[in-house]
Amino acid sequence: MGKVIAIANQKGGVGKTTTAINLAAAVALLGKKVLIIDSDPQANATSGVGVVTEEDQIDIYDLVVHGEDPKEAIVATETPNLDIIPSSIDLVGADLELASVLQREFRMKTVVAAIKDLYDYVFIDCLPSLGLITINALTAADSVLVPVQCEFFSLEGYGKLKNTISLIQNSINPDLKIEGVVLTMYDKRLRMAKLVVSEVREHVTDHVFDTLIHRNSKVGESPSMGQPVLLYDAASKGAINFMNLAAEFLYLNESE
Amino acid sequence: MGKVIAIANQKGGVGKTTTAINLAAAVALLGKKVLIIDSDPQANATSGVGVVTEEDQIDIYDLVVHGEDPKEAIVATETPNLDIIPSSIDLVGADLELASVLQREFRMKTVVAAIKDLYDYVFIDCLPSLGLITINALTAADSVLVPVQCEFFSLEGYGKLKNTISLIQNSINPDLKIEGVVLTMYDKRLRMAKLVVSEVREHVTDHVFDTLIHRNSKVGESPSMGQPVLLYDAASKGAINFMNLAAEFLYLNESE
Ligand SMILES: Nc1ncnc2c1ncn2[C@@H]1O[C@H](COP(=O)(O)OP(=O)(O)OP(=O)(O)O)[C@@H](O)[C@H]1O
Ligand SMILES: Nc1ncnc2c1ncn2[C@@H]1O[C@H](COP(=O)(O)OP(=O)(O)OP(=O)(O)O)[C@@H](O)[C@H]1O
Ligand SMILES: [Mg+2]
Ligand SMILES: [Mg+2]
Repeated sequence: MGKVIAIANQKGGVGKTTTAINLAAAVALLGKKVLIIDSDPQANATSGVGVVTEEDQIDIYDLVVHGEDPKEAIVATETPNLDIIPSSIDLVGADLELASVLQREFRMKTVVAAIKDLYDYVFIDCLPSLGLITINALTAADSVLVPVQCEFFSLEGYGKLKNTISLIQNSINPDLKIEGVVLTMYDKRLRMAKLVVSEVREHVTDHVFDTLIHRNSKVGESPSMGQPVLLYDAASKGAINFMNLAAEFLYLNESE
Repeated sequence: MGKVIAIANQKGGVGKTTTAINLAAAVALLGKKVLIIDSDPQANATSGVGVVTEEDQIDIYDLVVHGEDPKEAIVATETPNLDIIPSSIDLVGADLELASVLQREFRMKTVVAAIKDLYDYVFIDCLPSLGLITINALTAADSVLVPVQCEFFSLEGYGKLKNTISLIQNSINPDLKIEGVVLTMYDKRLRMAKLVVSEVREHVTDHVFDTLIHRNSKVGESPSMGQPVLLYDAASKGAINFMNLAAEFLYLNESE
């Protein structure tokens, strides 16, 4: 019975895609069947795991807007036990194309329902927005994981995201839980980074993962090779951070 | 006769707001009258220049969706010669609220036309998306400045943005020019950063500014103090980078 986790934060560049790819890969390497759904028209998760889509590839746009069969969109990646449903630039138009469709917030939920039992965990990589596609992901999800970059603007955005999550919990997805906050791109030389970590650990009432994801050059390089950092350089600090995060994530979810 | 420059890139976290705030402040400190329009519901440019909006403050949402008087929305900032039209979270709903409005792509152009002659330069900070609000900004603008972070995903996104710019140039804003690409968050210790700089300088046919904006802790700290880096720490590398960028920008625009 697959658990669905949306990885969301409307602040841009905070590490949503990097967390989606590398947490999913680490959980897969620990033996679980894992699916990434790329719901960002930039399709960074798709290219970050090395998937190059052909013209006729069915992607998340075809599923959400045209109701195609989700099983047809699944693509295996180089990482054992890790599949992906790719995205494409077509998704840019989905907000307006769905504007007058009934139950438009539930399109992704219908897609996910058709395939989630094939996996132990499904991670949905969200785009940096609080628009319809992100609402769809939060409606399809059992929980939401929020990457927060160790920078000022990212901390500011967390409050706004919480408001959106409560709106969803009070209406279209009452069962939506908060999986937790993951602190990303931590640079121990920066005063601001230390400040954000202590602010988050002190004031955020939701679960904050112990594992800090440090800024690490191999993490930034690995998507250019189309590989999660665990395949690109398993001994790197980044790979170790994501393995620890996966272990923490599984401890929380498997020991229930 | 104010020139209007949109600062856009749908990739998140590449330095759009940081470039908008600090380039605008540097140009203002060099004696020009400058306005920032914050068109991102995250309102990072608004908080980054230290503006705290009251309940009744008219912001970009009120102008674009409800047609209020743009002059009423202008707020002076601590930097001499620099004003801002603030944003708010209300803007999240604008895409859908304008979905069936006639000429919805021209709302921002109407706003800008009413106030641009009060300034030498107007910079529009865009949100990380290619949706209706960004289309509005590209339609209102004379040119577009594209921050490209010295990272893999950011380089990937440039091509997609160029497609959108051409669509706009071939339809609703034939006069839209490309002001240029600004390379941001350069870290000379990273191989990837050097790679992106050489790729951009070699393959991008548009103008690429000579000034590289280096990663600099004072640049990251300054928004938490509500100040451009030039006021926060004028001697920092970041402040010097933005002063150089402003000089380069003015040389291109004033010597025509
Ligand atoms: N721990 C890290 N160390 C080094 N670089 C990182 C790390 N995490 C992310 N990055 C880099 O920072 C940039 C932003 O990360 P990423 O693209 O994952 O953020 P995002 O939140 O998905 O962005 P968007 O809002 O555009 O979807 C990318 O270039 C990525 O490679
Ligand atoms: N040169 C720099 N040195 C250090 N930090 C920087 C620099 N430029 C930007 N930053 C920091 O990186 C983060 C991302 O920058 P910024 O918020 O300006 O990007 P953006 O493109 O506006 O993001 P969004 O897509 O969310 O609008 C911010 O926390 C900012 O303070
Ligand atoms: Mg992403
Ligand atoms: Mg911004």
